[in-house]
Amino acid sequence: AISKSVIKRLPVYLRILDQLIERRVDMISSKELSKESGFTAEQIRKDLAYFGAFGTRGAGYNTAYLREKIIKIIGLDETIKTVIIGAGNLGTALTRYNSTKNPYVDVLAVFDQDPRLIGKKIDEINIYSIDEAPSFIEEHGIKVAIITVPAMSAQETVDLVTKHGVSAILNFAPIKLNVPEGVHVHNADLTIELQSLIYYSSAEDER
Amino acid sequence: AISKSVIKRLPVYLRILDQLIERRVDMISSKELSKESGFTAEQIRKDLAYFGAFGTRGAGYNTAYLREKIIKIIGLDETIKTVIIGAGNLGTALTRYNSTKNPYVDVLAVFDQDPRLIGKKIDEINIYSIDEAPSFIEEHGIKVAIITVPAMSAQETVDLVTKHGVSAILNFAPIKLNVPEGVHVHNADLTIELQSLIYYSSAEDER
Ligand SMILES: NC(=O)c1ccc[n+]([C@@H]2O[C@H](COP(=O)([O-])OP(=O)(O)OC[C@H]3O[C@@H](n4cnc5c(N)ncnc54)[C@H](O)[C@@H]3O)[C@@H](O)[C@H]2O)c1
Ligand SMILES: NC(=O)c1ccc[n+]([C@@H]2O[C@H](COP(=O)([O-])OP(=O)(O)OC[C@H]3O[C@@H](n4cnc5c(N)ncnc54)[C@H](O)[C@@H]3O)[C@@H](O)[C@H]2O)c1
Repeated sequence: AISKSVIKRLPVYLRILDQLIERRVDMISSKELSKESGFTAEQIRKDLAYFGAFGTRGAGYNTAYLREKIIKIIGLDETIKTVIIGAGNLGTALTRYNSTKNPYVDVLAVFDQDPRLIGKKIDEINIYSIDEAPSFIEEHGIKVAIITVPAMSAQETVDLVTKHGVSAILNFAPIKLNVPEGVHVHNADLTIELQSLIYYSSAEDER
Repeated sequence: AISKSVIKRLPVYLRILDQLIERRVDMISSKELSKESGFTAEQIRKDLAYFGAFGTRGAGYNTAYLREKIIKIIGLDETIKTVIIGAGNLGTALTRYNSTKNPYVDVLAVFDQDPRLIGKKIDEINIYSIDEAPSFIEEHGIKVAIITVPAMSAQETVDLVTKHGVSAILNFAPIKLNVPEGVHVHNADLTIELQSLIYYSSAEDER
């Protein structure tokens, strides 16, 4: 299998290529990609060669070709349909962002248990009752769910969505989730990000 | 220096210890810590021993003692004063969360350039004009800043805050930031999290 660090670099290449194509740039060298991304030119050439994308000596890589290749590798050749569970602060911010600024992911609906939120909208996206999540997930063949409920509701929420076909979870709740075999969970823990940053910044002075 | 993966585990231990102390649990074994965190008991013992925290055979670790030790290691013995730049969707969600649910970090103010937002509040926290950020950061000795502005304003924002004393940046804008020597930047890129999750979930079917 491919290493985790390579997989994390692919979305960065994709973002840079999207920006270049918007500016009608046809070719890009690994040196320029290095400047934009912060990875070494050698690392970039190695990553892309691994996936069978070779540049032409002196000219570099064709941006449109490379973008198509990376989209296929990540699995974004079809728009990914996703739902968000928890229409609170973070769920609202993610819904607004994904439905306006992220072309590869389509937030189809948001689910919540709070009667004050059910029936409302976040921009054009409806907030439904969590009780409707099972049938919605099955009817639309939803495979990816984003969890923005409090830690104490996260496990029951994940049990519910995986039971009805979800196989990939982006979890923001600060708790370890148990999932069935074959379900992928990525934890995006903002508190850990902030505290490890604080470690490095205070480590500088004291150590 | 300590490896990155150890540093990322410390906030998880801290969160578990906080929950245990709230439930008046005095002692915890590495086995129970393993169950709550997902790390192996052996890894936990190794991490804690590295920092000079040893459990008693058969009894485990004293939760209050261990918590104090980890707080000192991360550098949270004093509340960390921070500011958020960008009072949009994500900035609002982060402000609401940090000022209510995160005891270790204090969001003192939010800064924005949009006249419709300046002068408003997010809960109890004031939104000031970005022009006031330099003097505010210097007066309060702010070392940590969270960046939630669009990608094209991120570099100028970071230049501004680092010029006036900020040395640690949690960046949510999808762009590589250039910072002076000695400034720590952590990129919390939610799009990369989502796309690498999609890679793993689609990889399952196709490969
Ligand atoms: N906002 C942040 O910046 C931030 C930072 C770090 C971690 N988190 C984590 O992200 C999660 C969301 O945070 P938030 O700030 O948006 O919280 P929030 O309280 O604003 O929103 C949580 C939402 O989940 C809903 N909910 C609760 N139980 C539910 C259930 N069983 N089914 C469906 N909906 C349910 C609530 O009604 C509420 O609308 C939390 O776990 C939090 O710890 C958030
Ligand atoms: N919301 C999400 O879920 C999400 C997901 C992935 C990435 N991001 C990234 O996080 C950042 C914030 O996203 P958002 O959804 O909150 O955007 P947003 O447009 O809702 O908010 C951005 C805010 O920044 C302010 N701003 C712009 N330039 C500024 C400057 N020079 N100084 C001070 N304030 C300035 C704007 O007035 C606005 O209030 C963006 O870079 C975005 O790409 C957000």
